[in-house]
Amino acid sequence: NHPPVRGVALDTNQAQIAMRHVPDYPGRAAKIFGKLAQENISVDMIIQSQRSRLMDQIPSRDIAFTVSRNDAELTEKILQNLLPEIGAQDILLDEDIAKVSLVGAGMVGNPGVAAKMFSALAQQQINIQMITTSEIKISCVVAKSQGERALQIIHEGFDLGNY
Amino acid sequence: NHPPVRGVALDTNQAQIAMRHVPDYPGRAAKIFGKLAQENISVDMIIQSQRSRLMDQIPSRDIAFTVSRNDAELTEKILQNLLPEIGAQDILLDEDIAKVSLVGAGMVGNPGVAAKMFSALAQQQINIQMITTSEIKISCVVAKSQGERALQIIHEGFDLGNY
Ligand SMILES: C[C@@H](O)[C@H](N)C(=O)O
Ligand SMILES: C[C@@H](O)[C@H](N)C(=O)O
Repeated sequence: NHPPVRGVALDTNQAQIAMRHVPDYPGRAAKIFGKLAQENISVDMIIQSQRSRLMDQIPSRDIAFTVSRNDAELTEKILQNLLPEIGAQDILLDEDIAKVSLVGAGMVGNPGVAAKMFSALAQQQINIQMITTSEIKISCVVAKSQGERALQIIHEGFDLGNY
Repeated sequence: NHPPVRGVALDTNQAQIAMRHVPDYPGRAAKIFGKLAQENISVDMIIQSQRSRLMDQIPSRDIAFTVSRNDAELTEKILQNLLPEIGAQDILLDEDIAKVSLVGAGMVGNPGVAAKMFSALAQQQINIQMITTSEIKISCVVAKSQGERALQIIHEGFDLGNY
């Protein structure tokens, strides 16, 4: 069995926002999240990954993050206003999401825990959209309609209780 | 002050690997991390973000993750062998990184904690490469040579002890 894994949680109260092609220079992330903090918007997952290039040779990155559904519209508005100053390409809002998380301890040192979670989802043809990990939580964003099924099959796959 | 924030940690023993343009269909993530687990490779951060499109209309995503430096070469080899089966574009290895993390509790519900960390780095012209967050940890990947300075300025910015 998997001693480090203790439970699985489903959160269907989040919306995902991405600011695409943020010029990859110091200060942009600070400006974006500083503005959101000013408006008292709590951010859950922040995901910034690989660099990509714009047509005019400016290195850039996409910054994606989640907020509660109630804050989605305001967040999108704030980011739209910030777009010219940041120099990013556009804002994408996706409310059709659910976040399913494996909860435990010391999961990082355990090869195979993440793979097992991803396999359980794959076997049900559930596409994994976003992934973040920490020692205590592995979170996958899936389509909202697949949230409940994702919860159930991870539950079964790891023989777990709910969180 | 910031009661949810307790310390800052620097990890200079990681390397970053990305598999770019992984076709965005169920089972790819499971295959990649299943293979790494089989080889007993421990993965720390896994970051999968926004969808992008290939020239031939196949939706894809970049999957980036970190492993210990000792595992970097083997990981790259494994992924290179997996490339045709996955159908991804290429593998990028970046060993010139340091991971600096703000450690605390309940940080998610605290707008401004992440923004403050990003600002501290921005003020020193330290570019933030990758970002992941959880309730207990906000991690930024920066260039390896900037790791120590990043640790120090976050330390000062939050008036903290080390982890
Ligand atoms: C893209 C954005 O994160 C930028 N690298 C910054 O440091 O603010
Ligand atoms: C890209 C990859 O994560 C894919 N979406 C999967 O579910 O495996």
